[in-house]
Amino acid sequence: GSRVIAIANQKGGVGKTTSAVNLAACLAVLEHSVLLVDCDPQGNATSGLGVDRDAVPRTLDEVLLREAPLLDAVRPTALPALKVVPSSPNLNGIEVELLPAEDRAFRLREALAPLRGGYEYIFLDCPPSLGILTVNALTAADSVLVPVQCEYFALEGLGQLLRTIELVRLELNPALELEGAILTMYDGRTRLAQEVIRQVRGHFRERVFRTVVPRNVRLSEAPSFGKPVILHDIKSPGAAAYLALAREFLRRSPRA
Amino acid sequence: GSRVIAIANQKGGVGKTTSAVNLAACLAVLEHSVLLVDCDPQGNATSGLGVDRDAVPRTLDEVLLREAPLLDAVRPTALPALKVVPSSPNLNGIEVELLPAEDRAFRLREALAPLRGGYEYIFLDCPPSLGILTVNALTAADSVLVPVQCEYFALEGLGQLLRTIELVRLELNPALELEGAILTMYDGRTRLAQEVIRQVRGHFRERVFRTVVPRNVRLSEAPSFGKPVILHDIKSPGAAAYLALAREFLRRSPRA
Ligand SMILES: Nc1ncnc2c1ncn2[C@@H]1O[C@H](COP(=O)(O)OP(=O)(O)OP(=O)(O)O)[C@@H](O)[C@H]1O
Ligand SMILES: Nc1ncnc2c1ncn2[C@@H]1O[C@H](COP(=O)(O)OP(=O)(O)OP(=O)(O)O)[C@@H](O)[C@H]1O
Ligand SMILES: [Mg+2]
Ligand SMILES: [Mg+2]
Repeated sequence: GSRVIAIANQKGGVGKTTSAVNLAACLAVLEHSVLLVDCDPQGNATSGLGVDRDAVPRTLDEVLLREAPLLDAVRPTALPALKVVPSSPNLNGIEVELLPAEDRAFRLREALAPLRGGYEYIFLDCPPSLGILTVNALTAADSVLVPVQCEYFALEGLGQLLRTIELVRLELNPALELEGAILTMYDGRTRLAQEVIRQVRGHFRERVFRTVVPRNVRLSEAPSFGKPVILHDIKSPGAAAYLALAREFLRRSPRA
Repeated sequence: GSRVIAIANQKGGVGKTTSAVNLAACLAVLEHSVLLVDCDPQGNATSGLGVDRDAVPRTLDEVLLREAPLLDAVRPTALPALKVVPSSPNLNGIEVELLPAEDRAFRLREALAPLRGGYEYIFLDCPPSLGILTVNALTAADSVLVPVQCEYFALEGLGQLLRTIELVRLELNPALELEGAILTMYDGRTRLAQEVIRQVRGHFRERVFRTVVPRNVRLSEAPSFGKPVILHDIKSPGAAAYLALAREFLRRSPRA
């Protein structure tokens, strides 16, 4: 089997895609087989791995509408052990299209079922909202990874996110667990960051990953080359952080 | 009358709320009467102005569902010329609740109509999505202000946003114009930022504001005190940038 992990936080710009792409890539470099599913209409995880979504046979919206099996949407990346399922702007309209379907929350879970044996880890990159796409990812997942930016506004939404996770656990996916919180874009020079870290540890307690991802320009440059940071600049603090995070994840995360 | 301006970009974390709060506050300091409507279930604009949304009589969701007039939701802020309409987490479910209503895209426009004479400027802070809340804001607005973070991923979504604005103009609000793009979180030390600025000027041409907002920790600290940056640290580069932006906005923006 596989472990399916949703990467979610409705606050925008907190490092969901950067964490999804780089954690998946680092696990692949450490020779674990990984699939990354881009559940965000923006498609940043798709382009961050160098895939041109205008040149692929199938995208996630077609899979959720049952027009194609997920297998047909899987694309290779520069790393042999890492595959990606591209998103498309059509995902913007999926909430309205799926509304009449009783099983609208289960479409991704259903689509992933036949692939679960083929990968050790399947990551689901979520958009910045608590709509049907994030609900689908939470319903399909075994656990949720929450990137938290070391900023004040990022704290505000945590309560809402934890309530949504609880609701999904009660009504749609009783097995859903909290994998943990990752502190991102940490800038040690500011008092604010220290204060935010203190509060996040209050919310998540021992479920906060020890590895803290620093703010590092190499992380924001890498996607412009369509590469994860370990292929863009392996000596950078950003690459070191995500390699350390991948190792910590492996230690903490029970294999399927 | 008033000018109604939506502040929108589906990319998360690009400075929509920071621009909404600080541009509105600077205009209020320059003695223009301003209303800021928080259309985002996260409620960052509400707390960024020191309003406790658990302690207010009415929130925007109730207005959009026609349970209360917008006037009943208006709250004062620390600046006499600036008022705010708080959001609530209930906005997360509004897309599904409004779906049966033919006029679901016009609810905010309808709610704002009676207030338009009372303020010179009305700003609408949008969530990071192209769903019903952003569509409501674009349908209610005279123009759209687009904050663009000086980062690679921020470029990717611009095409989708401009197409959505065009669609709203064709089908819902023929008067909708592009107010312009604001470059945010600029860090002059990186090559990436220069490249992004070059591309944004290609997309928006003369509609890019000359004022560029630098990355400045005072801007991210201010909301933790519930204040716009001009009340938190008026001598900071962040305060100077938004004051300059407010003056440029006044020069460029025709009065109603
Ligand atoms: N540690 C970091 N250091 C520097 N830049 C970073 C870091 N992590 C992410 N970034 C940059 O910050 C921006 C936001 O990150 P990212 O797009 O991964 O967030 P997100 O949560 O996926 O956003 P959205 O909510 O839009 O999906 C991006 O431009 C990214 O390149
Ligand atoms: N110029 C700046 N310098 C430093 N920090 C900034 C700046 N502008 C915004 N920030 C911080 O960056 C984060 C993202 O900004 P903000 O929340 O305003 O973006 P947003 O587009 O409204 O996000 P969302 O998509 O979640 O609504 C916040 O923590 C904010 O305090
Ligand atoms: Mg993302
Ligand atoms: Mg915001």
